[in-house]
Amino acid sequence: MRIIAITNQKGGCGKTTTAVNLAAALAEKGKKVLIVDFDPQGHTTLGFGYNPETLDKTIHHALTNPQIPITKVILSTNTEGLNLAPSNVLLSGAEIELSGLIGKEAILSEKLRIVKDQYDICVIDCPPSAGLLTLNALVASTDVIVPVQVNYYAMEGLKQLFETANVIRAHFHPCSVRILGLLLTFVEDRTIFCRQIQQQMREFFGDMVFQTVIHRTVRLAEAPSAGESIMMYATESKAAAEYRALADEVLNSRPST
Amino acid sequence: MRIIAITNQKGGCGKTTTAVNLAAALAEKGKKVLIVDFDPQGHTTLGFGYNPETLDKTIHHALTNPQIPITKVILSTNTEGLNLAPSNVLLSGAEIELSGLIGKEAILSEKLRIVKDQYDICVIDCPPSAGLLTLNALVASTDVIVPVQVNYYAMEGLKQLFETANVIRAHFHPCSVRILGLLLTFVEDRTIFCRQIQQQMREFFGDMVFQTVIHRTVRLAEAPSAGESIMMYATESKAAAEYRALADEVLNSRPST
Ligand SMILES: Nc1ncnc2c1ncn2[C@@H]1O[C@H](COP(=O)(O)OP(=O)(O)OP(=O)(O)O)[C@@H](O)[C@H]1O
Ligand SMILES: Nc1ncnc2c1ncn2[C@@H]1O[C@H](COP(=O)(O)OP(=O)(O)OP(=O)(O)O)[C@@H](O)[C@H]1O
Ligand SMILES: [Mg+2]
Ligand SMILES: [Mg+2]
Repeated sequence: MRIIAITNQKGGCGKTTTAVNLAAALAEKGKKVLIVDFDPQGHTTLGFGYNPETLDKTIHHALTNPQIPITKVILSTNTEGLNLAPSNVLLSGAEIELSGLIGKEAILSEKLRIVKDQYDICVIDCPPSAGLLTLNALVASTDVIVPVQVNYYAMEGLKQLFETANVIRAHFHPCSVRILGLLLTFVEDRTIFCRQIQQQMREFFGDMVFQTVIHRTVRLAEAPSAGESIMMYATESKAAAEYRALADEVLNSRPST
Repeated sequence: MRIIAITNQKGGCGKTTTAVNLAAALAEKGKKVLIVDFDPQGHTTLGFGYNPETLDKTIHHALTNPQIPITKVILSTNTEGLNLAPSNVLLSGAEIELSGLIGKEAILSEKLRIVKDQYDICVIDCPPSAGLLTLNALVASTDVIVPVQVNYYAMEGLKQLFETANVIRAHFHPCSVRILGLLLTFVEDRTIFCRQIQQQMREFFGDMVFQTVIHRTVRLAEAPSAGESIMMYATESKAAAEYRALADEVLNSRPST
């Protein structure tokens, strides 16, 4: 099972939108996909029409209770071939609750083993922070996608993220997390400013930047309010096409070392 | 001295853009303004053309060393009547360094007393988190402005922020922090979705929502890369007019209880 963490400590750069829509596009292509909402904000959970506050079994329970396998918290979604391990605000307690444990960075990794033959791909939506949750996601992952909003601060935080990934690779054998790719989000072609930043990113990071970029569109902002992925909400939209193209790139690429 | 905290734990909702441009607009109107960069990311500092990494005296030094008054770290800016207490990544150590102290929530409040007759208004740019830094800003403030990005999650976190403000008001007499107002940011008139969210916000929060809204425009994204406020970067722009209108509203309004 390929495990792809969608991470960037910057708030609002497109992590959830990418997790939800990449997972849905992969399922549409026939893959068996598990999406893990690993953010106490529960936005991925909301994005599939669930109300996080009314759920009595979430990823938090699986993480903090060795008796509860992850299979007990997994829900189906309105997308065929795509299941969801949901989250809610309880998950914000996890960092403290787990902080005393030996192997606290590898708990998600452990919990995911039980389903490694049930799914082709697992997508993990990370919170906007660089704490224990994100660390668990990175330790569990084979690949990392970093959504990067195209603005003046696009480069920020990336160096630190690469360093963390290197530390994990050196430390958590046989973890093989690689940065799969940087995904440029909120792209607007019409402004020179935006084109310049894209160009700088590609010059600096080369092949690490996905060919696919995600353009700004109100469709992507609306879809969560309908509890649907963009594939369902607006299947003919440019946004849906872009996430399908990203899914192709993900399936065809090997992570850059 | 009126002390206005610009806060919202959501990342990228327009805190820094609002802090920088509201402060510049107030200075343009003849007020003596101090802007405090209270975010280890140093974006307000960058926004006035300084490089946070090269500064050897920042707000962090004033906060953690009782011997260093805030006056020792204050810099002038390219805007007349506007001074800056800068920050850099060292500030991220503050939460831990101060956590053991009695009165740890009131340190900024204390440090600002020495300049209360030097400035008419102090604007504090807060980080995207609800920790000790934001708490210090709230305890120090007479007013709070909450930039709210107009999307599906606009309401999120506001309840918690109001509760925090209430706790502070009850606890830290004679602190008189009030929520001054919610500022709708990244507004796009052309989409129904966006108009609906604005309408919901106004129905729910009434007068607490500023009449002024800030529209999405590449000019506001570009200005930081020039190290200038929008007043300087594009003084005739709609964005500059909107921040001047906000400054008028701030000067004329009393905070809602
Ligand atoms: N390409 C896009 N065009 C327009 N709106 C978008 C786009 N991508 C995401 N959005 C909207 O922007 C907001 C932030 O996106 P998203 O929630 O995916 O970011 P995030 O990185 O997961 O945020 P957080 O750090 O809070 O978890 C959401 O309301 C989302 O619907
Ligand atoms: N109205 C706007 N139109 C276009 N771009 C904007 C607008 N307001 C802010 N921006 C840009 O959006 C990005 C995020 O804005 P800003 O830095 O002000 O948010 P923030 O809340 O301070 O973020 P953080 O949580 O990281 O501190 C910046 O690149 C900024 O230049
Ligand atoms: Mg998210
Ligand atoms: Mg900021």
